[in-house]
Amino acid sequence: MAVFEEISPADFFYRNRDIAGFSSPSRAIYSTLRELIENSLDACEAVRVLPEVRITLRELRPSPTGAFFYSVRVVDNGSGVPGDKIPQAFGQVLFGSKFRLKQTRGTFGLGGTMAILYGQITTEMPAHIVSSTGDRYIHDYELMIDIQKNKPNVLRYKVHTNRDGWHGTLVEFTMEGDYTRAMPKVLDYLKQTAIVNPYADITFVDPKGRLYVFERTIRKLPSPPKETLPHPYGVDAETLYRLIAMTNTKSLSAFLMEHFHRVGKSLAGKVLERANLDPNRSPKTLTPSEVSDLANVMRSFEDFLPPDASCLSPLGEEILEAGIRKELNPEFVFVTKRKPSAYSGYPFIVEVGIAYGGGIPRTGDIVLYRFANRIPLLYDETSDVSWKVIHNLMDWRYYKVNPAEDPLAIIIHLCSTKIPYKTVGKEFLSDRPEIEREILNGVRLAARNLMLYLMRKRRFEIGKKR
Amino acid sequence: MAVFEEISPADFFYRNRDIAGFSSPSRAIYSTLRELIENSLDACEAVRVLPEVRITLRELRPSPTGAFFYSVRVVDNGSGVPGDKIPQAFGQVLFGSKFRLKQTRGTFGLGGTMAILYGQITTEMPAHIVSSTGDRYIHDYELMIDIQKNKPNVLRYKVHTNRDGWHGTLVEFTMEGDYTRAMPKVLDYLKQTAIVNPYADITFVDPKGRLYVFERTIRKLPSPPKETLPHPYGVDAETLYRLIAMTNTKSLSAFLMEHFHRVGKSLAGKVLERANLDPNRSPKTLTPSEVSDLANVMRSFEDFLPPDASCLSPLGEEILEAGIRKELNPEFVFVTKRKPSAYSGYPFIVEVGIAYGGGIPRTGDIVLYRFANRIPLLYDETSDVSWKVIHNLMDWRYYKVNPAEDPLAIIIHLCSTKIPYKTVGKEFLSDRPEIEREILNGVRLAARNLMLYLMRKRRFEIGKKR
Ligand SMILES: Nc1ncnc2c1ncn2[C@@H]1O[C@H](COP(=O)(O)OP(=O)(O)OP(=O)(O)O)[C@@H](O)[C@H]1O
Ligand SMILES: Nc1ncnc2c1ncn2[C@@H]1O[C@H](COP(=O)(O)OP(=O)(O)OP(=O)(O)O)[C@@H](O)[C@H]1O
Ligand SMILES: [Mg+2]
Ligand SMILES: [Mg+2]
Repeated sequence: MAVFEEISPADFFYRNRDIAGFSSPSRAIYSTLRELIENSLDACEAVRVLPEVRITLRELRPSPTGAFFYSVRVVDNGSGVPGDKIPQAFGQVLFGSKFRLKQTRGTFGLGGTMAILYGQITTEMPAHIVSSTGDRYIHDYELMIDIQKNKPNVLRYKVHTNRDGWHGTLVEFTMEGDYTRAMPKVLDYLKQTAIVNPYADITFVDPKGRLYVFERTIRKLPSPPKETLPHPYGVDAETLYRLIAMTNTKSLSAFLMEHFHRVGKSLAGKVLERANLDPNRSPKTLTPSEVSDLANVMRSFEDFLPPDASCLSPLGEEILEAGIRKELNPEFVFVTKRKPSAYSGYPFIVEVGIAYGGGIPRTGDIVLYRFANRIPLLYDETSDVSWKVIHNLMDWRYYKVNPAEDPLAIIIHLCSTKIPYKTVGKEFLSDRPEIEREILNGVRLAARNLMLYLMRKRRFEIGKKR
Repeated sequence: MAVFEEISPADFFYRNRDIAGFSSPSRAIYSTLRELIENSLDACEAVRVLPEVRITLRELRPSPTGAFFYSVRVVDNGSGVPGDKIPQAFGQVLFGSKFRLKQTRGTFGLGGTMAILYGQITTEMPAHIVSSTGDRYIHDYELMIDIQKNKPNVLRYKVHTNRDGWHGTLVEFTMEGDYTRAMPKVLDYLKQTAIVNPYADITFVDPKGRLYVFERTIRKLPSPPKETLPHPYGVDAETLYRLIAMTNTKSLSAFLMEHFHRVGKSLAGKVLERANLDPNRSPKTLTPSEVSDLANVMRSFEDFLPPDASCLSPLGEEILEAGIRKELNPEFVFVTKRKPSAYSGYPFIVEVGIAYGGGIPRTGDIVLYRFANRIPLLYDETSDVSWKVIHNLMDWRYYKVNPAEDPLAIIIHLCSTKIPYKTVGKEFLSDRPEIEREILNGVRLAARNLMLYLMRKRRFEIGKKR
């Protein structure tokens, strides 16, 4: 007889922790550090503060499985978390502040909690969280996660007076891991994070006591992404339903103008005409099939205005080129920032850089660097949409480029209010057609510029010979 | 000011449907069909019935995004679902009957619900479910999912008298998809499903009205996997905590013997001695650090008995070889079933087949077929642990095999009470060390047998020349 049960989302990720990126002791170290660092960078940018992130990883003792127990500690000077929200922010899965339509590194509401959960199941020790938003109090928690209920369990809570007006967050817990195996990827992650976040000061003390310092190279934060309305292109019926349920607008025309990005009276009129709906009707009177028709029209309507980029925070060509030159020391660099586009209602911008020669090694293939919302992606590159573009969709011979012989690197940064990660561990991007097209066009433009450079170079060298 | 929210698991997978395998209209067709077929095969095996699964995909009309709207319908003669459980089984994410320690295709409690959710958000139409467990009633539901609450919304419920004692389930709903793009993978999936489930009758009517029939080639079900106790090797403290919370045993010794697989009095005694715990203590008196010590000892204890395979249902060498010969028509086949092993408390068995020559094409690389719990895995092979073993860990030259030139296929089947999928879409397996080791040893044994065959063959051909 079948036994039916329901499980909490924390229990789901406990049972399937491979899915969240915690598949082995070395991968757990990488995933833990990246989740905490990304939380810290988000928190600093949220309050327009130049980030200072201090990471310490201390080896405690060997673990029974041939790995080690570590103490992880990450401190930042960011927004902090309100005292009453700390238990859920860190002790409940699918709880967070980043479900809004704004570009942030975090998006699922589970990364930080997952790291703490993994630490808990491998060491049975509580997590220590200290945080203040800069007001009069510093909140000091010791907590564990009730995995079956997906609820925090506060073991101890102290409040300190905040004499210096400190703001920020300290997260500290023990976990089993394998830093020796994880080290190359961890250092790679820190290095590439520094490239695309040049305004951040990051320090890392590793288990051997070695200190790594990534000093900021610019003192200016990028312009902050603003929260935005959903873009009408690609909206589905569920989104429409939710907006209709909570709207105060009294007419369909006002409904479209109020709740969608860059929809004015005349555009709203055209959309409603095509959907055969009276612009003056109250949105709450629509039947399910009328909602479905409206969604279908909006998904095929070609004349919406492209999103403006105010909800996005691209690197910009200057920062991207400077980072490429500093790290790769190439002979030739070309960078391009594509115009804003949208998929399924989410605005996005693709930035592409191409680098040739100089310090770039000949590896027999193009070296691919991938970034999403300023996060370096270091795993599963062959499953990523960028890989597909470069290896399956680009015709390099047309550009007189031979990927097997030329020393070539391609850098791709995607920023969006929702990055279409294929995995919970944020390892690679799914091949959404609109995004694939933008990456392809960006790489083609970059390839064309490389081709012109190489032609001039070869002509020059031929000229020299004569 | 940060706005904190919590979202339901249905909402999580709605917002991140790429993660569940619904990343494009063509992928959605594949994911929907596979999730429903796997549910049907599980349901038939659960009541020891030779499976009959009828799949119909009808094209309704074009969709606004250049894809199409389809009606999907899957009928089986399996266990059926109890009437009062149908709404949650199909309308709630993380609800199901496969959270037990028994080999089943389903494991997450969300595949079927996700398919219905995707149909709902693309067509705004309800799903139609008809099911009976073979008793006096047939339950007939029309339902939708309240995504924000993760709860089913029953629109209509009828009960019919079950005159013929029918048992089984019919699932029917509309969705947007792209069958033309999905077709090669869908047909591949059906073909490979038929290979590793030769006792199943599967028919598929595609949108063009073409009928595909996969007749059963054997009339005998594999011996049914039994539900099992967790294997003690690799158990973590959270598992111990839950068992302690619900145990009725009065001593630690009885606790270990009662709740773990193949633990007898003397083994329990050795484990407790090493953990410095009195075997007569009540389990509920353990402190957190004692639970942690016990987990650590159990995770490093080398002398647990290997799991018996009663909770597993491998293909068996006969079925695996027959399937390989029928499909690939090779000159040489070798198959091996490894002994049961365990990772993190979950028993597993690896089965490896190698096929050479004959009908196997020379593709410049080894053709890899992957299966997990009798499910074909058709995506992301380069991220899979089997790919890593074959391409990074195997030294083929040692076996006088040249993967780039020899016509070679490798077939790997992993069965376990928990398959370590790296993704919710069940695309590829994570590289758990114990599983990687078993696959590597199986492939080595297969390669050694191929080497002996090729040596005899070449000696024979050299002999013929003289
Ligand atoms: N260092 C920090 N400073 C300020 N707030 C934080 C910090 N770390 C976590 N938070 C808060 O806790 C919430 C939950 O964090 P968590 O990492 O679990 O999810 P997320 O960052 O929202 O999404 P993701 O799973 O994609 O990382 C965040 O949304 C944020 O509000
Ligand atoms: N055709 C069917 N016959 C009988 N029971 C079914 C059928 N389809 C679904 N169910 C029941 O509904 C539950 C939920 O199905 P769902 O596919 O959402 O999750 P699952 O199969 O348990 O796990 P997974 O997400 O890995 O597929 C199943 O556990 C099963 O009990
Ligand atoms: Mg986070
Ligand atoms: Mg299922």
